[in-house]
Amino acid sequence: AQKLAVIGMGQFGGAIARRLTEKGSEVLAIDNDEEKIEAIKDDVAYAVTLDSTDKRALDAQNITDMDAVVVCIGANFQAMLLTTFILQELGVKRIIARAQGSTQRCILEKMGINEILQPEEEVANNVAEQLTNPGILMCMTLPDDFEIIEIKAPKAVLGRTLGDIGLREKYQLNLITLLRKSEEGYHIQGIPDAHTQLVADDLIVIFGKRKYIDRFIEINR
Amino acid sequence: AQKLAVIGMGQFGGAIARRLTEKGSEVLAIDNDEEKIEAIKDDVAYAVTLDSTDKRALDAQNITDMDAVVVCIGANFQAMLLTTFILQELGVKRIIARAQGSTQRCILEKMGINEILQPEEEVANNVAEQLTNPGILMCMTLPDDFEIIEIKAPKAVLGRTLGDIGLREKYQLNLITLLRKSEEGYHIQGIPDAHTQLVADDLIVIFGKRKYIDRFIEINR
Ligand SMILES: Nc1ncnc2c1ncn2[C@@H]1O[C@H](COP(=O)(O)OP(=O)(O)OP(=O)(O)O)[C@@H](O)[C@H]1O
Ligand SMILES: Nc1ncnc2c1ncn2[C@@H]1O[C@H](COP(=O)(O)OP(=O)(O)OP(=O)(O)O)[C@@H](O)[C@H]1O
Repeated sequence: AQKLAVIGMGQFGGAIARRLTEKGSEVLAIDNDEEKIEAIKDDVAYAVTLDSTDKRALDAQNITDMDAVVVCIGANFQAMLLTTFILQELGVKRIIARAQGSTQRCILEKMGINEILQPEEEVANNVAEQLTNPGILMCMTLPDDFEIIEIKAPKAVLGRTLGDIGLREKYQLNLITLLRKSEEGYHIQGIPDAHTQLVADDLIVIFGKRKYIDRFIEINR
Repeated sequence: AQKLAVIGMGQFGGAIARRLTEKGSEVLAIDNDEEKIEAIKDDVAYAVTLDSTDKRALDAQNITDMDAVVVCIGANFQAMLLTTFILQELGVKRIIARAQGSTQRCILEKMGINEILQPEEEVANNVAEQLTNPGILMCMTLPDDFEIIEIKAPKAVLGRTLGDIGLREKYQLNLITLLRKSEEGYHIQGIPDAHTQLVADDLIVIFGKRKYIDRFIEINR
């Protein structure tokens, strides 16, 4: 089981510490607010009240024994940076740090930290994408501008067969699977073939270049 | 173009307001902190300083003209709830609200809000998953326990051909694509066939039931 330390028991750090513990990791939770430590101590292996900008206090916890340390201090930018710097000085083998905004991210990168978490920005991007493109339910980006995307079957393909739509021949897209709505929710539709006819509410999962996916959506809007 | 209002210009709300504006939506940014409004006003269509718990102030902005209102107040739970309640009373057609923790989420659901954002929890789950299962790079969950997953090719399949590994015959998995490392990064590997031999650092994107994917990873660890 991995030994992980999480510094900063706010919403983000607290959730990470709890999820990791549920999944079987040995977690040391650190915060300088005693109330936060009181609230988390039953949900993790160890919880200790200390100021993570205090190098000796961190060292006394044998922080370098950790497989990784996750720094989740949010609002106090200076404390996050100083903590990260101290962890590097102590020789912690793997440091994952939270940044709020591109300036903080750049500074961390300059320090050689390449595992950076930006929960607010990451989810904000997804929310903005979903509000702008409501037909796109899920998206996995891949190299070379390829994507796997789950979308509502666009209007102009409803009532047509897969053979007639010609995803591969006309759009250079691969159909991974079809999800069809039934009374208790969506189900994977067995083995779609050329005769499978798309109906309203169908969701299709397709693989291909982003520009061909966009073209498919645009043409069949 | 959609008309959207975002209330609460913290890290999360500010990022949503900016991303939406970049994507062409008409955004009204609201915050009761004048400095926050000063900082955002050049990045959105409209920015106004007002207290969102003041029903008449919101009404004066014609908030019901909005296609959607996103409530991004974080730390002040009472203000987030009261704002959400007021938006419902005014008859805003679509409300998306932020929750911090399951208690807040439950209260919003009881109010009939079903579009709830939990950026810290959502990313915390992904981080905990990645730290626990480092071979899994990306994952898209689908109905009926199906998944699309991007993983490092497990040790025991390196040096073997796809035909020999038998993803479909032995594991009931479909290979969507293969990503191979080159000097400038990963690339989609054209058309993998039975003779394609997997090498160290290869990433495979596969589709199948979660338990068969887990079995494939376990057997070939
Ligand atoms: N020097 C420090 N040493 C230890 N803990 C710290 C230190 N500075 C801040 N913290 C803790 O980090 C936690 C998270 O930081 P803070 O609440 O400032 O950010 P936040 O952006 O509100 O976090 P979140 O979004 O995760 O709720 C708090 O519980 C705080 O007590
Ligand atoms: N009643 C209110 N009316 C308008 N704006 C408000 C109100 N209450 C809080 N806000 C604003 O909401 C924004 C975000 O809230 P806050 O900073 O408390 O939460 P946060 O958890 O730190 O946010 P984030 O994680 O997004 O940075 C702040 O800019 C704050 O000024």
